Amino acid sequence: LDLQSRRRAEAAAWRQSLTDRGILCVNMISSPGAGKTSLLQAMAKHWADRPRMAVLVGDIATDRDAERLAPYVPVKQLTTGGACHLELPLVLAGWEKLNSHGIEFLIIENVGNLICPASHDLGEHIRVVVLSVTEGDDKPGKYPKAFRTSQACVVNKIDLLPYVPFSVSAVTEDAHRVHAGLPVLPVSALTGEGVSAWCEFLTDRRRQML
Amino acid sequence: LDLQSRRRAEAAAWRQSLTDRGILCVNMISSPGAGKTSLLQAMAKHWADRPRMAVLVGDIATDRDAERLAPYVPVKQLTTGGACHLELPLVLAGWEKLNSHGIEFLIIENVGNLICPASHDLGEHIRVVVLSVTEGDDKPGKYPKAFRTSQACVVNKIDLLPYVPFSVSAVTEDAHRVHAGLPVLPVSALTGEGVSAWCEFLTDRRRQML
Ligand SMILES: Nc1nc2c(ncn2[C@@H]2O[C@H](COP(=O)(O)OP(=O)(O)OP(=O)(O)O)[C@@H](O)[C@H]2O)c(=O)[nH]1
Ligand SMILES: Nc1nc2c(ncn2[C@@H]2O[C@H](COP(=O)(O)OP(=O)(O)OP(=O)(O)O)[C@@H](O)[C@H]2O)c(=O)[nH]1
Ligand SMILES: [Mg+2]
Ligand SMILES: [Mg+2]
Ligand SMILES: [Zn+2]
Ligand SMILES: [Zn+2]
Repeated sequence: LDLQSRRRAEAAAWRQSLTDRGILCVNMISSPGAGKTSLLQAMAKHWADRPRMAVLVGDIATDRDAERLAPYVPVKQLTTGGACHLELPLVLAGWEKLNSHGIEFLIIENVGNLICPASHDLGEHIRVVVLSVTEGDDKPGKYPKAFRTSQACVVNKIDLLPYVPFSVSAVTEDAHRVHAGLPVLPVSALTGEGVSAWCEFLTDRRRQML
Repeated sequence: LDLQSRRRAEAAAWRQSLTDRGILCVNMISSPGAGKTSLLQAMAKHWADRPRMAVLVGDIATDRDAERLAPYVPVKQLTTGGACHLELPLVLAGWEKLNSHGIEFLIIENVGNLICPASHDLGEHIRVVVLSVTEGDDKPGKYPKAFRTSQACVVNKIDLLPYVPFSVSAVTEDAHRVHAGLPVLPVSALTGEGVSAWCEFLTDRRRQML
């Protein structure tokens, strides 16, 4: 088997092992600064007591994101040193060091990049693309693979809607041209608006997986 | 010579030919939606009569950016079809089709990506990284190559400063940890604030090149 087929088989096996353990795996992709880490902080606060959530966060440099998350959830930093997207071997290495006892959700925060992460299966059950209202509502068509291969789109920073030329209906229409019926959930990681509905969505997806 | 050395030699030759023609070449890199295209629109309006500016804009899909710029400047869309950064051959192919008569500035808008474009010489005299205040002031250390290999940093969307947790001095400090003395220019492509100083900076750089 060539490398690509072997990787795909490994990812499928890893996904199944998580299913068997009752853990929903989410691969979160977005541009740099769309708010992935902030959203994870908001989710952790919303789920303060339970369900239990753990995070693997990827970056090309520093462990700033892991430091921001450590007060709230079990987290391990994955540092690529240059590669512009996470790949399965690095994720599995991080998973071994992570305190995953009793968790229901494993969230992988991918490297800030709206292109390359869309081409790499990390064993997730759900891929979510996070787009912030400050990036513009014409982005889905311009970065189609990220939207085509995701099962949900979170539109973040809706608190800034009064100050930016962005239409939630326009971006939803553009996303649906690329991926018909893709669920679009508006949130603000800053104010907390929409976070409860987003957590409900994931809880529901986990229930379906079990 | 291996491919990398040949590419570097080609880029150097192309840069020299632009110098001989009095054209300053700028390679603009940033995350998706940081405001490259909007800033180019603002620059074109500022330089309405002259100097003359032409643009090559790269994307993985669509020609939306070229359409937005066409009313203002000679422009050609470069579509990679998937590659997450521009490379010299595609730039040279676009250059041949571009109406470059009498221009003083060739601006290359790179693909929206804060990582991979930092590793590819497009023959530019000046590489500029555009970071928007909405992305966060901890990004320079997290995406160091983009800042280390640039000769200027434009901080865009300063009109949003009242509504986001962003400090211009903090991001300047973080950028200088990676690249001491990197010029940081705050602008708003939306309101026009700082655009004149940014254009002055480029005019000055061109004068130095001649
Ligand atoms: N106004 C506003 N700002 C937000 C919101 N969410 C995040 N931010 C800000 O956006 C910036 C980037 O947030 P991060 O959480 O670092 O984004 P990220 O996607 O994790 O960035 P990378 O990991 O580098 O790709 C920070 O300054 C946040 O405070 C929001 O809902 N509203
Ligand atoms: N508030 C505010 N919004 C801005 C500013 N500059 C750009 N925008 C908005 O930011 C969004 C993205 O702008 P673009 O010009 O498309 O960004 P870009 O870097 O060219 O995006 P890509 O080419 O896809 O990488 C759009 O909705 C713009 O209207 C600014 O100075 N202030
Ligand atoms: Mg982050
Ligand atoms: Mg653009
Ligand atoms: Zn890549
Ligand atoms: Zn790349």
